[in-house]
Amino acid sequence: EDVPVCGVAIDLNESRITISGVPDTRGVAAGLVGAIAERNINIDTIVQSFPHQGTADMSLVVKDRDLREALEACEAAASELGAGEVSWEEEIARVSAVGKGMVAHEGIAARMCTALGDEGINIKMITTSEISISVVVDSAAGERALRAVHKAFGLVHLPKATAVT
Amino acid sequence: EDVPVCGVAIDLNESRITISGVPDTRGVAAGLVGAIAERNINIDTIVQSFPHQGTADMSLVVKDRDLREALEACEAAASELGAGEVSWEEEIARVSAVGKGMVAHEGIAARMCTALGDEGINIKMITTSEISISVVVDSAAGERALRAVHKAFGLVHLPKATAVT
Ligand SMILES: C[C@@H](O)[C@H](N)C(=O)O
Ligand SMILES: C[C@@H](O)[C@H](N)C(=O)O
Repeated sequence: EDVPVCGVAIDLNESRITISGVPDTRGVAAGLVGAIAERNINIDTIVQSFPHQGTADMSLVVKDRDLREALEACEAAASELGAGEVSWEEEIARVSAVGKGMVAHEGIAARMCTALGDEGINIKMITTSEISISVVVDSAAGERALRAVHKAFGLVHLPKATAVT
Repeated sequence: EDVPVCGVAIDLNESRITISGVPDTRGVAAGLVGAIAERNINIDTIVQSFPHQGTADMSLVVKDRDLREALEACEAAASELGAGEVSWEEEIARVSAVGKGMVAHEGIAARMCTALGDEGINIKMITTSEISISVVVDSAAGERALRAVHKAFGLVHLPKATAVT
């Protein structure tokens, strides 16, 4: 069976910030994202799911070294824009499966989530794109998660070679 | 100023499904995603943000033609796994900015969100990857959103050439 996943990587040097209760009004997302951008902080991932009863949650993944400054920007912007609380977490690991032909996407996402669930690992965040699926887990589970996903896709686990930074 | 966005596309043939109150317990995401995968339904995008007070929301973007079957799968799985309500929406447009060098990511996301906000367009979902930023808006705002994002990145708006399906 041809599995179009050609690599799995882990990033242990990231943190997440979640802004809850982001008002579902135009221009608010722009205000939040803009506040970070103007400090030249690199945002690895932005996730905002569909609003529910007038608000949405927005999560950002940034490098650990940028967490403090990103938090300052988020807290100021959240307060100004009427968003809710800002929470964060440093001890996360982001595991990404990358593939050229992720057309059979749903099978790959299911396989990745199942591999983690079977290993007893709790999934904290999921995002997909045409060429990758990223899952966030606790950093303590990172190495085990990487191995489980490698195994699920029949790839060789080479910790030094595949770890990202 | 070198802007690494080389194209903007719109997809008007997609629908979203949101499962609220997904229990934050290992194996649950696998159950939901697996239920769709085993029906061979292509999932365009999976988004699950960080859990809050024991549950998370998961949203899926699928092709309009697959909505009914995807919903059946989601409702059955949600009920079995103790998740909350399943909501959906057909009238969405997904606008994606794609670029080779999205290293200056945060500036691009900010520019895209700002362009939409300034145009009076409400953002319903945001996801980013290394090479793209996707935003979901109401389908009625789709064409205007596409134009606004083209303009924001100094690209020529060619409706026929750039519309995706
Ligand atoms: C929630 C947030 O995305 C809002 N809808 C906006 O457009 O800015
Ligand atoms: C919420 C959902 O992702 C759950 N944490 C799981 O691992 O399946």
